[in-house]
Amino acid sequence: MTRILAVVSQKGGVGKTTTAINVAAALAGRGVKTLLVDMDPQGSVRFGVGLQGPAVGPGIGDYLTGAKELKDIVRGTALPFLRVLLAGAVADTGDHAAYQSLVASSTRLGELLARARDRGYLVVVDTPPGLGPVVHRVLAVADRVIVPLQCEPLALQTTSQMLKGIRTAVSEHPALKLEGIVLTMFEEQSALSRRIADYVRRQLPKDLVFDVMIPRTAATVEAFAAGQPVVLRTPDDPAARAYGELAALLGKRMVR
Amino acid sequence: MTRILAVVSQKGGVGKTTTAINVAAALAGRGVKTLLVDMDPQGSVRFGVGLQGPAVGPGIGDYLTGAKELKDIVRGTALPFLRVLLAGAVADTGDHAAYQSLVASSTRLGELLARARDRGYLVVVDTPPGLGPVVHRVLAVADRVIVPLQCEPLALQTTSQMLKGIRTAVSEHPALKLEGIVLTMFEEQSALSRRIADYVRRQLPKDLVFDVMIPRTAATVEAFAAGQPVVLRTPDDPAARAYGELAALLGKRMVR
Ligand SMILES: Nc1ncnc2c1ncn2[C@@H]1O[C@H](COP(=O)(O)OP(=O)(O)OP(=O)(O)O)[C@@H](O)[C@H]1O
Ligand SMILES: Nc1ncnc2c1ncn2[C@@H]1O[C@H](COP(=O)(O)OP(=O)(O)OP(=O)(O)O)[C@@H](O)[C@H]1O
Ligand SMILES: [Mg+2]
Ligand SMILES: [Mg+2]
Repeated sequence: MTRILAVVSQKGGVGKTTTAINVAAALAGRGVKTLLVDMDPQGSVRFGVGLQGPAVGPGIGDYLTGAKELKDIVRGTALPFLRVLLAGAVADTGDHAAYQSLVASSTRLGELLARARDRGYLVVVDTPPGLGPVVHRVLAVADRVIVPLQCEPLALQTTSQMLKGIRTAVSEHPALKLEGIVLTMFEEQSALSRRIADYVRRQLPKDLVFDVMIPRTAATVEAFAAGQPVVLRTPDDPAARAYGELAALLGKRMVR
Repeated sequence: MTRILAVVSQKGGVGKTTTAINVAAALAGRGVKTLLVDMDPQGSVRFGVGLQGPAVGPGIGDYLTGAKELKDIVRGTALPFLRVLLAGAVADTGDHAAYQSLVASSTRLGELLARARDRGYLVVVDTPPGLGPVVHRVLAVADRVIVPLQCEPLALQTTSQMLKGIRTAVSEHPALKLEGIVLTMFEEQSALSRRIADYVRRQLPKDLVFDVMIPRTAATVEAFAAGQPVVLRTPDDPAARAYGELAALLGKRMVR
């Protein structure tokens, strides 16, 4: 059962959180029991699903220390089939270094995700930017990985490092498979954006780049302000439709 | 002599590298002897200053291990007063975890930046996203820090964690001072972008947010593709002019 999907990129701000939230919400919208896991100590997922508020409450950090069990940290959302695990207190304290060593040293992350999988969840994991200890740990327990690639020159230039990092992780965990690269913030009206998308498709094997591209839309940005995934808030928005298509594709490949 | 400026944000993709490159280039353009230091293992600075190419050559990683001296890793650029220290081989291997522990364990970073300062350089340091060991190390040796804040809801929502992280660093290193927050990728024609800029100015002390805002412009994105800072490539572009203004302000405050 391939059921744990990690969203990874060493480049920051390319749409990892936006992709994780909207793929998870779109899968849940199709009736797939989905668990969205926020492994980024920034804790951005909570804002995208409207769970912000003063008290962050227990999260993954508390599970890794053994203080809490899975049932204490799973949170419901407006969608019946979407549950969320938040990063926990680290998102408030901001002590990333302590969080990183906790994740690197604890064996409980594998147990946590395997337990969720055994309960029939399809698990979507958001990760911090970079290829540090947290990302390595997540790749060690994931089944599949997708890499958002922003259609801007700088994101393209750092892609080879990204793919090298993924290939190393795949060689260390033969069960892991790179599902593909998804082009994000694509701007049809920008010649540069089109050039980058063409370049990526020419340079990489065809099955490595998803056909569906996520366009840059104002509705996607506004959805975060409203605390709702764009697939729910404005389902007719081109980015929402593209995420729906991507989720349908991933659902078919992962839910057997 | 306050001469070491760090550009820091835990949020990814907010314009740290773009800000570090263009502030450094604009300072050098004004005749200030400037050293741009890339502490991000992604190694994005090299693309912005046209130093990409197959062989990355020695960099900071090599200095920290003791294999190279400052003179072996300083590189010239098209600008007479701008020199650059690249991240080094890590940008090729992508082994971020090893790089992080090297930076965290070595005392040579402080020596490196102090030596550059003593040679009369104003040092501008680009950092990786997050508040991990590399950022902590840089904040421990910097004099000033600026925080780029992208005018989008998600970047705003994670600001309080950012400021908390900076305040902790300042409490640990009394010599460090937060120069200010610079709003980036501002879009005059977007009501949401304007709302965010207004909100930030209302919520934070007036002297903490620079008056100058960096607009989102196509020229800034294209400059990266061309391997040149936008302040050099299209000096009349609104973002180039804004970076020029920011550099003039920082130069006045830091070069005594
Ligand atoms: N399709 C899109 N259209 C418009 N804006 C988008 C789109 N996708 C993401 N964004 C915006 O771009 C910014 C970065 O996106 P996001 O935070 O999801 O990236 P990330 O890779 O998770 O960042 P980090 O590296 O900090 O974790 C956010 O402000 C988000 O609202
Ligand atoms: N003023 C601007 N106008 C338009 N695009 C911009 C502007 N500033 C930055 N960008 C683009 O936004 C993207 C992110 O910028 P940049 O890489 O400098 O951010 P960063 O914070 O250094 O990212 P990371 O977290 O990966 O280090 C890049 O593609 C860059 O070209
Ligand atoms: Mg994110
Ligand atoms: Mg950067």
